[in-house]
Amino acid sequence: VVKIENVSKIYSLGDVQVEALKNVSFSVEEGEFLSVMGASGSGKSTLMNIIGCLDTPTSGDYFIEGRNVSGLSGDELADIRKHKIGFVFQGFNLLPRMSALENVKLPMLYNGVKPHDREGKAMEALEMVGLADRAHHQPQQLSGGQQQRVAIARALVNDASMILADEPTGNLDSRTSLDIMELFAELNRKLGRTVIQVTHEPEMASFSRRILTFRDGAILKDERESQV
Amino acid sequence: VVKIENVSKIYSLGDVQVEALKNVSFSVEEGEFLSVMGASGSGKSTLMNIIGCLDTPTSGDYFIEGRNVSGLSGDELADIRKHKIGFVFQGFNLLPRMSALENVKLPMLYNGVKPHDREGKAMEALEMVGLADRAHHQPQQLSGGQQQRVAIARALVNDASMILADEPTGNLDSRTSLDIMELFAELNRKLGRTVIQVTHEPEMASFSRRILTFRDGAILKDERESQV
Ligand SMILES: Nc1ncnc2c1ncn2[C@@H]1O[C@H](COP(=O)(O)OP(=O)(O)OP(=O)(O)O)[C@@H](O)[C@H]1O
Ligand SMILES: Nc1ncnc2c1ncn2[C@@H]1O[C@H](COP(=O)(O)OP(=O)(O)OP(=O)(O)O)[C@@H](O)[C@H]1O
Ligand SMILES: [Mg+2]
Ligand SMILES: [Mg+2]
Repeated sequence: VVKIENVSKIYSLGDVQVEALKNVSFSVEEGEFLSVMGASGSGKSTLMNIIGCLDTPTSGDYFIEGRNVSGLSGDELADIRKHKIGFVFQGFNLLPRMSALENVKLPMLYNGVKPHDREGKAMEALEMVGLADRAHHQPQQLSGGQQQRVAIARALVNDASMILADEPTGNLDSRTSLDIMELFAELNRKLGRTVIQVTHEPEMASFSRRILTFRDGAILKDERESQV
Repeated sequence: VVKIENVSKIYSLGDVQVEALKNVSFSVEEGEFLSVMGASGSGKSTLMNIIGCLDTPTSGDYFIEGRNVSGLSGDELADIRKHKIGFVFQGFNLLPRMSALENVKLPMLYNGVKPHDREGKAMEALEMVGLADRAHHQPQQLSGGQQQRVAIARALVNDASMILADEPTGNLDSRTSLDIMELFAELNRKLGRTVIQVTHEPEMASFSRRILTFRDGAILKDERESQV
């Protein structure tokens, strides 16, 4: 469902070139649960932004469901982001002047979900992350881990077939982190959703069945859980 | 050096009261290395903001170096924040249009450090967190973990006697997290700086000699490493 082929990403700052990704190639089947690990600055978020159609490679090709993303128009890309992908940002990216509930409802505004149904779906997503009682708080009235969970709920609310989560448990205690991992595992196992997460914690990575480890913008290893 | 006495913090949202801290009391000696743990939403950041003189309790008293903070003027509080405390925010709080180096220099502008010396001290702090080669990047040109480390460097640059760090390794891989913990341990051991950190990770808490665990706004346990 996701195919990355010889993808490189170079940032130019003045006359300095930062090679964030170097000739990366791999593919992900539908229904996989994959973790991406690697040192700070090794290119994980850059990769996630490309997979999530939020950024384009400097060179190389990216295919989503068989279609080459570089051949798609701005509208077609926006369409994929709206319907096929639920994205949890490393920095959360919540809108500050809206409540948690309104933030979670946002993706549905562009998706033709009826106003009457949005409230129910958004509350259900908040319940899944344990925040039903914080629905009317704004981000600045929430703890760091609560904001992170609102960002997770927002990524789930469109029933997207692919969940991309950039460090979804960085601000959560062990108990809450495990709850979130079990939630992802359930969405993957029962609903067949493809889950790709960036994580720094081996315990969280153990919920997935495959781990890609990055180093300095390139894949260091690709380990799959052996079939038992 | 820090004494929290019967401190409570209540947020009012409409007619709902959120008791973020409930009658909390404890004290911290100069030169201690303390970790604060607890579930997401249990009051840790609220506590840190009070200790860091960024917020005031709804009731109860807070003494810093023997002086009751509620008796101090706005100027005196700003003075304490500038000179006595280095604060690492859970959300980093970097200024977006300035480079990492300029962000790290900021606390020194208000401290009378000569312009000539600021550059050197800021670069030294960036080196301590492994980011000398990212000095001229702006926050949006840095990875999540790099932004977190710039926030840490900024907290160290004033040689403050107390370091308050709210989840300093949430976005860092294991290797880099250990580097940061060793840095804190060294500043504590060699320079006698008081370090209070909020962390979700037991491995990081093990670098400290005392762990306060919070639950629902109150102290659940206060464990000190036994003298060996
Ligand atoms: N401005 C506010 N208005 C209302 N409630 C608030 C406000 N700020 C925080 N809260 C609530 O106070 C409680 C404690 O928040 P705090 O940020 O201290 O938690 P925390 O322990 O730091 O959590 P985390 O580990 O998720 O960062 C939370 O339940 C939060 O919803
Ligand atoms: N806009 C940009 N301009 C220049 N360099 C950038 C830009 N964005 C990212 N970088 C650099 O690209 C590299 C990879 O960044 P990326 O955010 O993908 O890392 P990461 O693996 O997600 O790190 P972390 O674990 O710290 O979140 C970093 O060294 C960073 O400094
Ligand atoms: Mg990242
Ligand atoms: Mg917090």
